[in-house]
Amino acid sequence: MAKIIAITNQKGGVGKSTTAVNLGAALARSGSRVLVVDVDPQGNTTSGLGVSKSTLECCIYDVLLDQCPPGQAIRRIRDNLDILPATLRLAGAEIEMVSVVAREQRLARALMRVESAYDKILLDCPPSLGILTMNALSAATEVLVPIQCEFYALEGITQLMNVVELVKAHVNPALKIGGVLLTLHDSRLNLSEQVAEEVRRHFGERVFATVIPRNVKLAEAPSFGQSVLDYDFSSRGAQAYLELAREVLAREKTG
Amino acid sequence: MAKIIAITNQKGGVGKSTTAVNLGAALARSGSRVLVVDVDPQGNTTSGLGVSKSTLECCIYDVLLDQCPPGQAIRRIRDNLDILPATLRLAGAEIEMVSVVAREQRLARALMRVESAYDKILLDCPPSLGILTMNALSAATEVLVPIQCEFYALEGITQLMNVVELVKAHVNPALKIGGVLLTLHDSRLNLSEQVAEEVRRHFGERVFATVIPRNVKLAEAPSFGQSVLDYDFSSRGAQAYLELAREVLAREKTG
Ligand SMILES: Nc1ncnc2c1ncn2[C@@H]1O[C@H](COP(=O)(O)OP(=O)(O)OP(=O)(O)O)[C@@H](O)[C@H]1O
Ligand SMILES: Nc1ncnc2c1ncn2[C@@H]1O[C@H](COP(=O)(O)OP(=O)(O)OP(=O)(O)O)[C@@H](O)[C@H]1O
Ligand SMILES: [Mg+2]
Ligand SMILES: [Mg+2]
Repeated sequence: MAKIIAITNQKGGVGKSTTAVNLGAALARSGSRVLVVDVDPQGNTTSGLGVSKSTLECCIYDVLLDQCPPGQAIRRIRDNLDILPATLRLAGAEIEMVSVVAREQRLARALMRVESAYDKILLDCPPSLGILTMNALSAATEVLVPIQCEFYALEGITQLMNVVELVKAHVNPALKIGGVLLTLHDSRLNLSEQVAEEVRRHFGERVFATVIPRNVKLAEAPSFGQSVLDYDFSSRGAQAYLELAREVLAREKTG
Repeated sequence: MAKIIAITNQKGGVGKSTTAVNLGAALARSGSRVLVVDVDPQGNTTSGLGVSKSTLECCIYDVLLDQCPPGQAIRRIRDNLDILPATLRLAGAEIEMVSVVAREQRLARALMRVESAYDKILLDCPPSLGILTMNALSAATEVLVPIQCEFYALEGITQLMNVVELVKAHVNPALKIGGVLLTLHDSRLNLSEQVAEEVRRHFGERVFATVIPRNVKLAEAPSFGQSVLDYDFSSRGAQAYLELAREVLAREKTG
């Protein structure tokens, strides 16, 4: 049974896609068989892993609307690392799925068909709490919430937690909060540390010990279509995501 | 006739709220009568201008659903600067307005009732292209698009331009692209300059000459509920938004 991790936060620009790409790559290097699913119409994870959208015959949009089996849309990136890519066509899904029966279960049903081939499935969510994020939360076994170390990032957390509880109560009772990840932390700024302390006060043990620092290599890597591990293995960004992968695996053992 | 500027980009974390708060405050200091409308359920602009959400009897949610006149929801921040605030209840609007007639015109109709009291109305949009952003685009006379100087920020631009053309063709023929604003520019990084050049190549004259630098004062100010002009007037962030206000006003004269 693969562990399905929804990487979500409706606050924009907090490092969801960056975490999907680089935690995915780090887990794959540690030997886990990983599938990264791009559930965001912007398709940043798809291009961040070097997939050219114009060459795709089918993508997650077709899989959600049952027009293509997931296995056909999945692309191999490197050993142990596959992607189910997104294109702009996914933007139409929010509207087109309004009248579809059990519309929030579409992704869960599709992933059931491929999950035996993977140990970890990471779902990169858009910055909203619409049908696409609901699909991810319905399919997931746990939620990973990246929180940027800035003031505005604290505001939306209550709303997000409410939605997770709602999904757990009505759709997916197995869903749990896997962890809260502090991102874009800049050790030179008081603001970063103040927000980090606030988050730790609020979430306690659920906050990963690993903190992702602001590191320009993480922002440069996507323009080469590479994970930061392939782009600059020795960078602080790459090392932080390798550390996070170790912590995710260690938490699994202790439950 | 007030100029209504929708500040929008579905890419998250690019400086939409920061621009709404600080361009609003800068225009107000230059003598324009300004209303800032928070169209994002996260309500970052509302808290960024120091309004405590728990004290609000009604907010934009009630105005969109015709349960409160806009004049009653509007709060005075300081001379020439008012806000129509948002609370979390706005998150329900996306779902509740699905079956409402002419649902994307709700904001335009509400603003007609108050616009004679203002010279500029700024609309802060959420990071998605759903019903709330459609309301903002339908009400606006022009669009201001903040673009962060990072690789992922380039990807969603085509989709955004398509949506603006769609709204212009079917709902709001007067809508035009007022300007593209480069934000979070870090002069120490090659990446920033590369993206800035790419944006100028793509948008030419429509890119504001003013570039907003990454400046920690802009990230600190919201935690005090102040615009950066009130928080640290001499900072590079404050000066950049004052320069932007002058440029917006100068463009108006030349059309
Ligand atoms: N630790 C980091 N150091 C430096 N830059 C980073 C880091 N994490 C993310 N970035 C950059 O910050 C921007 C926002 O990150 P990203 O796009 O991953 O966030 P997101 O939450 O997926 O955004 P959206 O809400 O639009 O989906 C990107 O340009 C990315 O390259
Ligand atoms: N020029 C800047 N310098 C430093 N920090 C900035 C700057 N502009 C914005 N920020 C910070 O970056 C983060 C993202 O900015 P902001 O929240 O305004 O973006 P947004 O586009 O409104 O995000 P969302 O998509 O979630 O609505 C915030 O924490 C903000 O304080
Ligand atoms: Mg993303
Ligand atoms: Mg915002």
